[in-house]
Amino acid sequence: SKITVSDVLQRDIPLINKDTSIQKAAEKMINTGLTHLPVVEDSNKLVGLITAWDISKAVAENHESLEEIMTEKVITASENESIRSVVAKIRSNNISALPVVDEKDKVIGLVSSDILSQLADEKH
Amino acid sequence: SKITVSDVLQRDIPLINKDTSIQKAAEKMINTGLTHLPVVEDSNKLVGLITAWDISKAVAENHESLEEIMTEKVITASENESIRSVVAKIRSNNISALPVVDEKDKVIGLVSSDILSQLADEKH
Ligand SMILES: C[S@@+](CC[C@H](N)C(=O)[O-])C[C@H]1O[C@@H](n2cnc3c(N)ncnc32)[C@H](O)[C@@H]1O
Ligand SMILES: C[S@@+](CC[C@H](N)C(=O)[O-])C[C@H]1O[C@@H](n2cnc3c(N)ncnc32)[C@H](O)[C@@H]1O
Repeated sequence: SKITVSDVLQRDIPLINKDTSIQKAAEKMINTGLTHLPVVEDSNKLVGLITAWDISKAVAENHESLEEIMTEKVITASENESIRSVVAKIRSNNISALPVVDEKDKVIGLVSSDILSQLADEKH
Repeated sequence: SKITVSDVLQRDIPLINKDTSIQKAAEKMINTGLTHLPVVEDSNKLVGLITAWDISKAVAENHESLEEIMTEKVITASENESIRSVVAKIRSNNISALPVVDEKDKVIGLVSSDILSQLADEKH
C-alpha cells in the first residue's frame, strides 16, 4: 500500500520563536544535530523557518537578528500528503525539509530529504 | 537496470581550501545555494568537509578559523557505488551528503539526500 507523510515524519522537533537570537538558534541546531528549526508563536502556530543555510547567510552578510534571515513564506506538508507530492516540492524549490502542519497551521513535525532518501529505489 | 552513484551525482561543485575564512565559506554557500563544501589541497585531493551545520557551530561556539570546525574524517562515495550503500551511510552517520572521490581521493562531485529523495518509492 501507499505510504504518506504521516508514516515518515519526524515528531517532537525543536521549535523556536521570533525573538530567539541567531546564536541561540545555532546552539539548538548543534545540540540536536538538526538543520531546520520552525519558528512559531502561541500554541505552536508556524510563522517562519530558520535553517543552517540561513545561519550561514547571517555569517556571510553580517546579519544581527533572526528576523533578518528567517524565511516567512514556508513551504509545508500535511500529514496525509503523498510522498510523490513532497518530493516534487523539494525538487522545485531546492529545499531539504518541510514542516508538517495541521489545518490550523500548527506544527506537527518535519519531513526531510534525509528521511525520504531512505525510500530510494535503485531499480530504474 | 540498477542505477549507481555515477548516474545521480552532482558534478562541478564549489571546492575550498583549508585557509579559506569561515565568512568566505559561508559566502560560497549563499552564492551557490549549496550546504556542503569539500575542502581540498593541490589537484583537488580531499582533506575535509564544511557544511552549513559547521558554520552554525562556529556561530554557536564562537570559532574563528575554518580548521576549528572542519570535519577531517569524511565519509565518501565512489562513482560505481550502489544507491543502497550510499543510503545506508546517510542513515548510520546522520549526514546529508557525501563527496564522490576517485581512487586517488580526488573530488569528482557530490551525492546528497536531496538528489536521492527524488528516487523515493511510495509503495511499501
Ligand atoms: C534555497 S535553500 C538551499 C539550501 C538547502 N537546500 C536548505 O534547504 O537549507 C535555503 C533557503 O531555503 C529556505 N527553506 C528551506 N526549507 C524551506 C521550506 N520548507 N519552505 C520555505 N523555505 C525553505 C531556507 O530558509 C533558506 O533561506
Ligand atoms: C552530524 S551532521 C548533522 C547535520 C546534517 N545532517 C549535515 O549533514 O550537515 C553534521 C556534521 O556532520 C558532518 N558531515 C556532513 N557530511 C559528512 C560526510 N560525508 N562525512 C563526514 N562528516 C560529514 C559535518 O561536517 C558536520 O560536522
